[in-house]
Amino acid sequence: MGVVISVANHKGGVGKTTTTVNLGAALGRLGMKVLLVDADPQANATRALGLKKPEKSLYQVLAFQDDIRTAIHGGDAFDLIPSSVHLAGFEKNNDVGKEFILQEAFADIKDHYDFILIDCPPSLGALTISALTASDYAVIPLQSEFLALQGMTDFIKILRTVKTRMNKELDLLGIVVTQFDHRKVLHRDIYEHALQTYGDAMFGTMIRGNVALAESQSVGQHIFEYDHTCNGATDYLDLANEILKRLNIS
Amino acid sequence: MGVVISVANHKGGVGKTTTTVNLGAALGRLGMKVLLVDADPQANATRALGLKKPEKSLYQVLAFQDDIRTAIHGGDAFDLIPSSVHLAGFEKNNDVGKEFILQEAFADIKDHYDFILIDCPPSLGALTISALTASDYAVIPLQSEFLALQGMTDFIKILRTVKTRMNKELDLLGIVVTQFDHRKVLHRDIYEHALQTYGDAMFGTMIRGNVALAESQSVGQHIFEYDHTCNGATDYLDLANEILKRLNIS
Ligand SMILES: Nc1ncnc2c1ncn2[C@@H]1O[C@H](COP(=O)(O)OP(=O)(O)OP(=O)(O)O)[C@@H](O)[C@H]1O
Ligand SMILES: Nc1ncnc2c1ncn2[C@@H]1O[C@H](COP(=O)(O)OP(=O)(O)OP(=O)(O)O)[C@@H](O)[C@H]1O
Ligand SMILES: [Mg+2]
Ligand SMILES: [Mg+2]
Repeated sequence: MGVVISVANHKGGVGKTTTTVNLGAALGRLGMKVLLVDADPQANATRALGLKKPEKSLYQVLAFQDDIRTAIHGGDAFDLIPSSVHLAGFEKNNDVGKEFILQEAFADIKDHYDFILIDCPPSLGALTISALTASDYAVIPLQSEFLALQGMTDFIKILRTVKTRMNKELDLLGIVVTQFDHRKVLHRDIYEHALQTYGDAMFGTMIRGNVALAESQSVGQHIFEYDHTCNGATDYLDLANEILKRLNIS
Repeated sequence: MGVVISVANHKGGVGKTTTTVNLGAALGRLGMKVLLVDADPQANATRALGLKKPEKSLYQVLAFQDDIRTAIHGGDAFDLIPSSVHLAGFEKNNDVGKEFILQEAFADIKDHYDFILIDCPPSLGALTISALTASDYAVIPLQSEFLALQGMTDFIKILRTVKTRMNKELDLLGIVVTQFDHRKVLHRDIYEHALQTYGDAMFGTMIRGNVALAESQSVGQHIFEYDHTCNGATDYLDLANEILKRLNIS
């Protein structure tokens, strides 16, 4: 039975897309069967993997309840359900219980994958709530800067509300610090602060700042295709291993 | 007659808040009377200036059409209309023509300021459209990375649509590269690409990566209070001067 994880944080630019794509690829390298779902209308995960305007996307699944299997694009390290710009319209969709549509759609495919990772947009709208409602866990990327830390309290409250009202299964799998630069006092201070506040919820693995992660996106590759020896590749492989350990999956 | 500028880009983490606060402070140092408006429900500009939970915010102005003057918090370099988490509810507001409410509210105060800068959230929802509808210009912060560059075409299309349908006055004042690190080949490549694509729309001023800009936010100060000699202060002062030149304001 596949584990569904939302990679989410309403603060912008904290590394949600970079984490979804490269954690997905790392889990693939460890032998897991992985599906990525791009739930951001900006389609950054779709673009980071070099896909242009895919015919079928998450939009048709949410708007018309098309069979989710028809939206899956097969790949080496992982399969992908791409996004499309039309997805922005889903926010205004008035269907009753629209936030449960994605959860229903996953029922057909959950057994075919070990992991389903959902890249969420930088907001708390219907797409993020749909992803959390369909998830077993949330992974929160945290940039080690003041504004990102400030938003965490609000975001964790939202997780609790979704768990209480929409999805009793939902738990926080962990918080992963991204774009970390140990030379910056600010980054070390914020990290200390986050450790004190969130304790065990923090992953031991930190994702260091590594320009190769940004470069790989401009050539449509995940980090293991672009440079499997760089810090970014090592860090995301460490994170994948730590997640398997937390879930007791060998 | 005050100039209203939206600092907007739906891509997350590109420096919208950092630009609104520090460009505002720079214009204040050049003798301009400035008002900042925090239109992001995450209230990052409000938090970056050390304001906790302000009683009156933009929410009351948009939701109940309260007198906008009652939401203004006075300051040294600039005044501020703070945000509040309730602002997220405005997205679901069904008032007819809700996107014009902010434009109406500004009519009372436009003459009291030389500049009104609006910090927009990382989305294309009702708050960003309201800000653009109320604005004379848009300034787009652009992180010199692939995913940020990819989103520009979509964003510029939105500007055109708002101009055609909602606000004929709206023009693009310029695109400013933020968090620039000249040592990174990726940053130089993306900058070249943006210059070729957007030509004169690009500001000559670039905002270099400067940790002082992030540090200043954690102590609730704008960059000129925190360290008026650092790169961040120099760059935002250059940007303010370049904007005055583009607008023929001496
Ligand atoms: N560890 C890292 N080292 C260097 N660059 C990184 C790292 N993680 C992310 N980036 C870069 O930072 C930028 C923001 O990351 P990303 O787009 O993944 O964040 P996001 O949270 O998905 O943003 P959004 O809120 O817009 O969805 C991207 O250009 C990405 O390449
Ligand atoms: N020139 C810069 N040098 C160093 N750090 C910067 C610079 N500009 C912004 N930052 C930092 O990068 C992070 C993202 O910037 P900011 O929050 O202003 O972006 P934003 O576009 O407003 O994000 P959001 O999409 O969440 O609203 C912040 O932690 C900020 O301190
Ligand atoms: Mg993203
Ligand atoms: Mg912001």
